[in-house]
Amino acid sequence: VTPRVRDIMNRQVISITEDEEIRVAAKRLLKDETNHLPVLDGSGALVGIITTYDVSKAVVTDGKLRQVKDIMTRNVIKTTPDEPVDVAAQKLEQNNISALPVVDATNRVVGILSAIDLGKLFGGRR
Amino acid sequence: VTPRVRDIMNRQVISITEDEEIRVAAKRLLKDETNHLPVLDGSGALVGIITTYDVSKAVVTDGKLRQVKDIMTRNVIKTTPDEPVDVAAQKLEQNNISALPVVDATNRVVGILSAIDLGKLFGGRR
Ligand SMILES: C[S@@+](CC[C@H](N)C(=O)[O-])C[C@H]1O[C@@H](n2cnc3c(N)ncnc32)[C@H](O)[C@@H]1O
Ligand SMILES: C[S@@+](CC[C@H](N)C(=O)[O-])C[C@H]1O[C@@H](n2cnc3c(N)ncnc32)[C@H](O)[C@@H]1O
Repeated sequence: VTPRVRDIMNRQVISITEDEEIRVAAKRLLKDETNHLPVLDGSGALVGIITTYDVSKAVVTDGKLRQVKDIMTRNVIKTTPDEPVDVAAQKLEQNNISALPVVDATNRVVGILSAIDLGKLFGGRR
Repeated sequence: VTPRVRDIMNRQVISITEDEEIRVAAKRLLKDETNHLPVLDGSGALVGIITTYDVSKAVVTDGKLRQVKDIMTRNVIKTTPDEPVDVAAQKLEQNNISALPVVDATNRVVGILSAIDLGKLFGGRR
């Protein structure tokens, strides 16, 4: 049976809003030991994604960039709980990205699938 | 047949030395569209790894951190070309990291295996 995204995704989602400072995003990424934060609007809909890669832009541009909306990606590549894992894995590889927000039928973020989670498919071979 | 790291690893390795400025590391990460840079010493041996996650620390600490050695991780989790992919994938997942430098028998970096590369295992299912 093909595993689905729901079998390996991370259901705890830490997010941020687009008007927050980049510094706040950096602190949240570091505290949660992750590289990705979905960006939600006031009503909880997904409007973008920000990663440590984007935060690195703030280091190169010397403080000209101030808020999440200045560096986030708006056109988000997503997945759903039912999507077969191999399809989701190919989305990551073909776009050179390392996480997909998992959304339900109403575009609410219900989890996040990181490329790291693909390691769960290989069981306890130890 | 179990695929090996050599079957999916990236053989082009962009690296950095530990005395470079963090700004230089950030520029190199962005230009190469990657989150990881192995840190090599003057003779080409692996002495650490720096990622966009580490660079984000520079955003939170306001310029007190200046060089790669101030933020890099020295105890690097590695892999080899012969390692079975499932063993490498579990190293990523169990340590919550998204890349493993690939080293040969003399500890020379010959490639890098990113969690994103695991997507190559799932073929052209489209
Ligand atoms: C193209 S990747 C390259 C760096 C690295 N390979 C990585 O995985 O982050 C970096 C860019 O991808 C964007 N990104 C990350 N996840 C994304 C997703 N699910 N959908 C759209 N863009 C995404 C980030 O906002 C960032 O600007
Ligand atoms: C623990 S991860 C957490 C963030 C995120 N999950 C990720 O994959 O980067 C971040 C830390 O892991 C370290 N790191 C990344 N790859 C590593 C590796 N192959 N060996 C040792 N440390 C590594 C980085 O230097 C960084 O300080």
